[in-house]
Amino acid sequence: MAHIITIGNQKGGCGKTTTAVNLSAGLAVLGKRVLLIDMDPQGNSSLTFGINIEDLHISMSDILLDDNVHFKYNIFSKGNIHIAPSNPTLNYAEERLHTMEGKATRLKEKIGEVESNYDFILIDCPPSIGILTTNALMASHWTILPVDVGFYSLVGIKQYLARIEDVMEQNKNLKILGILVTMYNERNNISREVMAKLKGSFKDKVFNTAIRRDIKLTEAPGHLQTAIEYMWRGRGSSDYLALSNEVLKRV
Amino acid sequence: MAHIITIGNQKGGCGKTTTAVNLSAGLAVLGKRVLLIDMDPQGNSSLTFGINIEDLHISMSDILLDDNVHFKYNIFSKGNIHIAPSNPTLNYAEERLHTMEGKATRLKEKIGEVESNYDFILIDCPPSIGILTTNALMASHWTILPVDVGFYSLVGIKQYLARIEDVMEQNKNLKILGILVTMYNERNNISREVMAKLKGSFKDKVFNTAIRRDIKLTEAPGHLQTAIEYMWRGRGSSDYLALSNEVLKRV
Ligand SMILES: Nc1ncnc2c1ncn2[C@@H]1O[C@H](COP(=O)(O)OP(=O)(O)OP(=O)(O)O)[C@@H](O)[C@H]1O
Ligand SMILES: Nc1ncnc2c1ncn2[C@@H]1O[C@H](COP(=O)(O)OP(=O)(O)OP(=O)(O)O)[C@@H](O)[C@H]1O
Ligand SMILES: [Mg+2]
Ligand SMILES: [Mg+2]
Repeated sequence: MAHIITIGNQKGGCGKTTTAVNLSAGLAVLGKRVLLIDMDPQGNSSLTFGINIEDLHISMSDILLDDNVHFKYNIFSKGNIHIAPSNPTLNYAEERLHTMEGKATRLKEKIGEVESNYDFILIDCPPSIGILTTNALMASHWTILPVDVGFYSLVGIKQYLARIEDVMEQNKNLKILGILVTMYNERNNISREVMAKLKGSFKDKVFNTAIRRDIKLTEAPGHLQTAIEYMWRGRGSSDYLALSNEVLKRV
Repeated sequence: MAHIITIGNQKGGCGKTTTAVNLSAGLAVLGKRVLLIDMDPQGNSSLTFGINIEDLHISMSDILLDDNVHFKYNIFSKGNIHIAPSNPTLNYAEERLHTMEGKATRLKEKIGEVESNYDFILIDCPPSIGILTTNALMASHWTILPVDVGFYSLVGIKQYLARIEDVMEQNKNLKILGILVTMYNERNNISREVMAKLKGSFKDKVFNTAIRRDIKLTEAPGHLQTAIEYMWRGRGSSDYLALSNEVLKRV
């Protein structure tokens, strides 16, 4: 059975998509079969793999809302990474989900159709703790929390962890895989301060791998590439490969 | 009457809160009476002004949901800046708003109670185009779109502009005050590329002022200060003062 991992944090811009995309690429390089599910209406993960999100006939919103639309109809592949894309129609799905029975477990019900085909399923989430992220957490065994090195991110962790605890009451499988420090720059005091605070509060729940700030990570999506494709020898790609190895040890 | 400005973009981490906080401070330095409304459940703007968001008896969620709770009961002041704070209870308000009559104009109805006391009302929004941002846009005359220099932000503008156009059909006062480039670093190709693309597509709608990357802007909130208080002579504070002047010319 696949390890299902939600990559979430309601703080915006902390590196959720960059982590979902590059951890998928890293695990694939290590020989794992990976499905990346895009649960963000922005569709950033889908875009990075070159999917034209504006012309999709089916996307994650159909999978969540329509019992007759099966998961296998919404899977694209790039190399040995499979992607289940989203687009802004997911904003309407979010509103409609609020009125549905079993609104929090729509993804969990559908993911069973494809789970056995993969070693890992990663789920990229929007910057919120609403029904889309709840669906991802209800379907998952693990969650990774990317945290960029800023004051707002530190305070935001408490809010995300509170939502995880709510979900853990219903999904007994859910555990925290780790807190991932992103955009780390050892020359800045604030980076070292945030890292020290996180290690102090969360101890070994903080990944040993920190993702360093690397302009190649910002440039790669514009070329519709993962960092590993764009700049194999760069900081970003080696950090995400190190993270992939650490994830394999922790699951 | 006050100029009411929504600071929004569903792309996370593009500098909405940093702009809301420091533009408020800049306009106040220029002698304007400013109210900052925090419409983000994270409560980052509120936190920056030292408000203990966990112990609030009243917050923006009460203003939106309860006809009997008046705006004036939810206003704190720091110097000559007033703040209407939020906290994570706004997540529940968002869910409940979906079931209410006139869900999109709750803020517009209440803002009338205090509008005449201010020259500017700025509204910090969450990273989404849901009901909270719609409430802010329905109550506003203007919107500012912070855009950080990355690929995902460029593609996200289209989605936010689509939502603005929807709202403009009902709120005839709403206009785009400007697109604000944030985290600009002239040494990076991607910064120059994003700036060129924005000026190409949006011409004079792009503010002449770009907010340069400045670590002091990341450090200031941790000291519960605006950049103007924390580092008067820094890049960040002078860029936000320049923006404040440009806003005064544009309204
Ligand atoms: N380690 C890094 N070094 C440099 N830039 C990075 C790094 N990680 C992410 N970025 C850039 O920072 C921006 C924000 O990252 P990203 O979009 O992955 O965050 P997110 O949490 O998915 O955002 P959202 O909340 O909008 O979903 C992007 O432009 C991305 O390219
Ligand atoms: N010009 C800048 N230079 C350096 N750091 C910046 C700059 N602007 C913002 N930051 C930092 O980048 C991070 C993201 O900014 P901010 O939180 O203001 O964005 P946001 O759009 O409000 O995020 P969210 O989508 O979560 O509401 C913060 O840590 C902030 O301190
Ligand atoms: Mg993202
Ligand atoms: Mg913010």
